[in-house]
Amino acid sequence: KERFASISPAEFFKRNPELVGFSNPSRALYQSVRETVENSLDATDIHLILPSVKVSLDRIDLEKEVYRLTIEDNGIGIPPQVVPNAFGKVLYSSKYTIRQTRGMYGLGVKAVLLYSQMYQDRPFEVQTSPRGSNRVYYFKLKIDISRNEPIIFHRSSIENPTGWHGTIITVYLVGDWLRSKQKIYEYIKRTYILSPYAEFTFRDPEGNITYYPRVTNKLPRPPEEVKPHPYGVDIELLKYLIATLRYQYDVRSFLINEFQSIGEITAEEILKQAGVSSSTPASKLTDDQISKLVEVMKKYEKFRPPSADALSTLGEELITIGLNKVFSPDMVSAETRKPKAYQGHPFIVEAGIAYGGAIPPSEFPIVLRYANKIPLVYDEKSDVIWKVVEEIDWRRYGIEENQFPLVVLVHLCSTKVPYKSAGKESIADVEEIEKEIKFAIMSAARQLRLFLLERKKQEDERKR
Amino acid sequence: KERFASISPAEFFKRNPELVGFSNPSRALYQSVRETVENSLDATDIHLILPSVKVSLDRIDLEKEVYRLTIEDNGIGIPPQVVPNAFGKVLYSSKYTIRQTRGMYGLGVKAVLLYSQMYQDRPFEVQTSPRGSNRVYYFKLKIDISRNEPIIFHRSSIENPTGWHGTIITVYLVGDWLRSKQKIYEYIKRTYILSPYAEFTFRDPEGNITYYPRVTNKLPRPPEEVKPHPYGVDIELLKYLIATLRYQYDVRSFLINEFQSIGEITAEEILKQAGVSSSTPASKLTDDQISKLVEVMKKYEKFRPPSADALSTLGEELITIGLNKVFSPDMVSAETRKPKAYQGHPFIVEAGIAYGGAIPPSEFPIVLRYANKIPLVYDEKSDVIWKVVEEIDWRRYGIEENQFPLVVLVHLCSTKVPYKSAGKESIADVEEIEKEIKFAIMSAARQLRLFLLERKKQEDERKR
Ligand SMILES: Nc1ncnc2c1ncn2[C@@H]1O[C@H](COP(=O)(O)OP(=O)(O)OP(=O)(O)O)[C@@H](O)[C@H]1O
Ligand SMILES: Nc1ncnc2c1ncn2[C@@H]1O[C@H](COP(=O)(O)OP(=O)(O)OP(=O)(O)O)[C@@H](O)[C@H]1O
Ligand SMILES: [Mg+2]
Ligand SMILES: [Mg+2]
Repeated sequence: KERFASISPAEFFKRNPELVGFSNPSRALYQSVRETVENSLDATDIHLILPSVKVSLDRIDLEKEVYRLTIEDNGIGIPPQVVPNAFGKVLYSSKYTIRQTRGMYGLGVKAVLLYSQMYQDRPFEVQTSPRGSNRVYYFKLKIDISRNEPIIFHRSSIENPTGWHGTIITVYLVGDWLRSKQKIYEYIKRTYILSPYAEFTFRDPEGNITYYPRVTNKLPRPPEEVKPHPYGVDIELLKYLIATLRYQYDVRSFLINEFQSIGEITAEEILKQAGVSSSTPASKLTDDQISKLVEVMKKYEKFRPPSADALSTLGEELITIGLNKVFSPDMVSAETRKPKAYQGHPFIVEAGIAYGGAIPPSEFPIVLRYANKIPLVYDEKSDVIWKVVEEIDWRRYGIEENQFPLVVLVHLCSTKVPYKSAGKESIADVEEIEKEIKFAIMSAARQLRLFLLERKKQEDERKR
Repeated sequence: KERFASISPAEFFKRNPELVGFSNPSRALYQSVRETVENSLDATDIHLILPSVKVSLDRIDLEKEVYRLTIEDNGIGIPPQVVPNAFGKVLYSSKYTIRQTRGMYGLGVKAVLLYSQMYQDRPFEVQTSPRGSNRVYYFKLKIDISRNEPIIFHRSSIENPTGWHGTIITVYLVGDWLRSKQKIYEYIKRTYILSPYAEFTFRDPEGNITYYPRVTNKLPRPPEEVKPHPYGVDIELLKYLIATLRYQYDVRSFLINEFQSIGEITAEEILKQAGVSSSTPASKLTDDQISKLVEVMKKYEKFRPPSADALSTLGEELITIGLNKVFSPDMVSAETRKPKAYQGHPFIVEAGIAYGGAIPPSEFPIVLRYANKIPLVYDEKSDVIWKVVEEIDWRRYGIEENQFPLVVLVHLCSTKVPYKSAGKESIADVEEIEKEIKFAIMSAARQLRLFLLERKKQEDERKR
């Protein structure tokens, strides 16, 4: 006899931690560091604050491998009335918007708490003061897994005499430092290289303290929230936009106001092709009319391309500086492509190539993958970036040897990165994105070809 | 200013279809076929019904690529009062139990509906009659995404004069048949090869009808639901078991009754090591006592290994017959390992090797991956099975050439398969499982080595 039951999203991710990157104790430690650091960076640079992020990982139990992870940032803090849900309710987030952020699921830090609660019983602690607040708030909480609600063990606040703003979180985890050490250092270092405006401090369980100093005070332009692009809209999105309308728009005003890249003429053309009258109230559209509209919008070829306002690239200069710093190569080239879109989401691909110098030769290039400024460290071979690099014939660019000193960096930034899993480690193969990755790498590789031709020419001359 | 919001699980998976295998229209078609076929097989062979599964995929729109997918089975059907939730509520399932089933998340068919609703507006249709029922029930429904609840468009029932039992579902999807054709045929064929007791019929959009006849009436022993194994228990699981207790057990009876492999002596030893009195009522245990118990249970080495009752292997005979049928090789070997456990979940790894004959030589073996009798077709390179096959030095088994005709089949069965994503295409690298895969392949490969040595010896003799 089959027994039917429904479970909460907290129960679902608790039962299946490998779906959120917690597949074993060493990955769990890594994932806990990266999810909290990404939250701290989203709370700073996007809000024009020069990030100062302090990470401490201390072993607090000599028998059991229990660690205390503390992350402190100088970010915008969290309003006290939403703190319990922000940390205690799975699928709760301030990043469900159309804007490039590192976070996107409303899961990250909750997955850390779910894992923390599995093997030890100290609650999660958070201290926060929203920017401009005159109080510092302090909470101890856990997740009530079957209900997907926070359980508050302690709540207090004190005056904030120094005007400090930011967030300090403390979580206790059973982990495996020795096996995750190298990946955690790689993550911090690769984050730092491309965030020269940020300072990081990392104290590891062996007591080593590494300080990564700020190199510049120049922040990148923060991404802005934008409206959905009509290219790749779907029926349920349209229904959702209609259901949450604040005004009694007719369908023509609805299209113009609720989407980017639709002006009066475009709206009229779309409605004509869909056979829908412009004066129809948006809330009165039938399912069939909505379906027709979506069909027309998906095929319409004359939309302005999506706005890059929602995106924040690294830029060719930063990629070049970063590759030079890490690899001391003989040549570097970088390319930032124009904005494109997939399923209504704007995206930009950037690529960088470094060759020679101190790069160790190997059979396959060193591939550095980034998405929304996050370094991707695991699951390399299932990433679409890897697939593209593998399919490139490097001999066409002048590389003759079986072993060659080459680094390929690829950065995908988007209002929605299509990760293969909620653990955010590799990018799914979406056709529009795969194409752009290929063009970006080929474009940077053409510079490599010119460099190798020039170098060969100089060697031939020297021989005569 | 950050705007906070919570979303339903339906909204979460609708926004992120790539997390459930719907990353593009061709994969969406594949995923829709495989999720529904797996539901039909779970509704038959586990319940000692010889499966008859009919799949029809028809193109119903010549302009838009809209397909109608219909799956009919002779399974146990679905009770009418749970039909709306079974298809209309994300995270609703009858497989949240400790027993080997193909389904496990409570997501599969709902993901099909979510995708169906994105690009076309016909509702989902289901016709079902539970085994023994004298009525046939008919529903038309959709998912209300923001609420994660079913919307019922139509509900009716008629008498069931023939005593038919089973389920027929019909769903409309925008897809890409030409790009998914080969994968869908591969999925059906690889499912059929290892389910000789099942018959399949498949009508594709080009009108081709393929009939896969039943070869035997002998069904495998169905897996039974078991209690959790104490090895790898965690704090939240213990709390959940205590919270859902039907009797006022003391902690000793709780351990004996709620877990497999714990008898009176074992329970006493565990309680002694944890410093918890045997007569403590289970519901009165403190967080600290629960934490201590979990710590002791994870380290305790004298538990009986987990029961294989919850599992259902293919068996060496079936693997051998299947490989012979498909590849007509010169030799076949198969190995079914003993049950092990990870995180409290029993699992068994089986491997099969086929060499020579009609197998085309290539640089890397053909790898056929299975989990809980499901063929895994995508994401090969990120699978732990691939990782193990790649790390094996095949020359140690007598393979000298650069190109060789070799097939490696690996089947993982478990009460919980640790997939890397909810799209169920590749297995995460859990250490205990990786070890068992390695031992199973090496053991089957030793037979290959003996065969190649024997063959070489015969060739040498013929030369003299
Ligand atoms: N250090 C922090 N400073 C400010 N706000 C924070 C911080 N950490 C978490 N938050 C808030 O809590 C919310 C939930 O964080 P969580 O990591 O669970 O989800 P997310 O970052 O929105 O998405 P993702 O699951 O992709 O990480 C965030 O959206 C953010 O508003
Ligand atoms: N053809 C069918 N016959 C009988 N029951 C079915 C059938 N299809 C679905 N069900 C029921 O509906 C439930 C939900 O199906 P769904 O595919 O969403 O989840 P699942 O199979 O339990 O897990 P998964 O997400 O891993 O597939 C199943 O657990 C099963 O009880
Ligand atoms: Mg986050
Ligand atoms: Mg299913």
